[in-house]
Amino acid sequence: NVAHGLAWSFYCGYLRLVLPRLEDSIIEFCATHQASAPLWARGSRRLLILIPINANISHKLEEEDDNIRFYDNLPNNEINRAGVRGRVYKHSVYRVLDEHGKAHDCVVEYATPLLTLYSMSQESSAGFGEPERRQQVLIFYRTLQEILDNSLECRNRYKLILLSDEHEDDPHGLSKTILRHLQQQE
Amino acid sequence: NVAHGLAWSFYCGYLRLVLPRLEDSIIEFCATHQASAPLWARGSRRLLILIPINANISHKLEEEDDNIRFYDNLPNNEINRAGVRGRVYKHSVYRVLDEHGKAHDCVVEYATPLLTLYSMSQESSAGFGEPERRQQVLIFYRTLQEILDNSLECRNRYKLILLSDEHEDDPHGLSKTILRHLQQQE
Ligand SMILES: Nc1nc(=O)c2ncn([C@@H]3O[C@@H]4COP(=O)(O)O[C@H]5[C@@H](O)[C@H](n6cnc7c(N)ncnc76)O[C@@H]5COP(=O)(O)O[C@@H]3[C@@H]4O)c2[nH]1
Repeated sequence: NVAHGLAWSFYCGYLRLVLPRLEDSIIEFCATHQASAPLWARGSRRLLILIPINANISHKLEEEDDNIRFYDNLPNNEINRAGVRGRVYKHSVYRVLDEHGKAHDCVVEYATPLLTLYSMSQESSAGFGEPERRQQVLIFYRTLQEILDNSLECRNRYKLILLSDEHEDDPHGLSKTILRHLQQQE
Repeated sequence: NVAHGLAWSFYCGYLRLVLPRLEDSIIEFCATHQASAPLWARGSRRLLILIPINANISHKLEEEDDNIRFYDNLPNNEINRAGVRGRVYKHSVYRVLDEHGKAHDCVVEYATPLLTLYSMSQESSAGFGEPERRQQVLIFYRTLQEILDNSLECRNRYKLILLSDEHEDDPHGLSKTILRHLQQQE
């Protein structure tokens, strides 16, 4: 079952490597980006992981919502992996405006394995189509939640945000969702 | 079935993105590394992908065989992916000595998804153990072979090398295997 394996892969090959270092990366970032430092919400020093139910992933968040702007990248993490010397792991910081125009900075990205689910649903030889894809996204989400709940090294360093497609017509739907989750923490 | 999804993930999220650019990266590398340029075998301008049957992956090839040395990395490729701005994709060039001490340069790495298969086989909650892992590696290899056979954009830009564990006691087993595959091409 594809989604189960992709959730494990996302944990073993990415979240388990990067989440323990995230706090230090953000601290280093705020030291070199003093304008940003006050804009980090209490409890927003986590990786926000967007999981759209329709696996419809954008490569640039600002294309989804003009209240979101790319700000800068966190410092690179270099890790030797499977023969690749100094493989680079990085995250992007986005500036999100609320309805009063106040800016909030945070680290957010889509769950990359959903791109694989999407591509597979378009390739007939891969073995599943669009109807199964939604189900696979939910399995991915639940499996990932369970793995992360049991991971001591990742505790409190992430937030999984399942995006339903009910707000797809709201041009500021994504920023509102992100802000709601930022304010929920602690 | 986990290996099936990991093979698709490896293709959709990596090989399909990097293999079409590989030739140009190697040309650029040889222009800036003139000592290396004559050491590339005819037809070795491919990514050699190592698939050990026991999923036992090393992060540094030189630790497996002292006839192999890390030489340098190819130039970075930066691609915007799923909200990460300028995500870096790179490959490492290794210098491999044959039994006459002659050097051959090539781009080689392990198939990273095997690290996930290995980790999952160690975590009881993941649902499979060491006996199934070998079978999963074979499914990964065959699925990947089939996907790549049907991929026009990746044609002739890679070589899958399945490593059996029969030569594990030969300290130069890996370099000999790599050289045998390099000489096979064209
Ligand atoms: N957002 C994000 N940033 C990253 O740097 C990153 N690195 C991995 N992942 C995701 O974690 C999981 C585990 O990664 P793994 O390396 O085992 O498999 C990877 C790996 O085998 C290969 N691959 C991808 N990027 C690279 C890379 N830069 N170098 C080598 N191999 C790579 O192709 C597989 C699928 O990649 P993605 O489909 O991008 O998603 C991966 C995957 O779901 C990332 N996700």
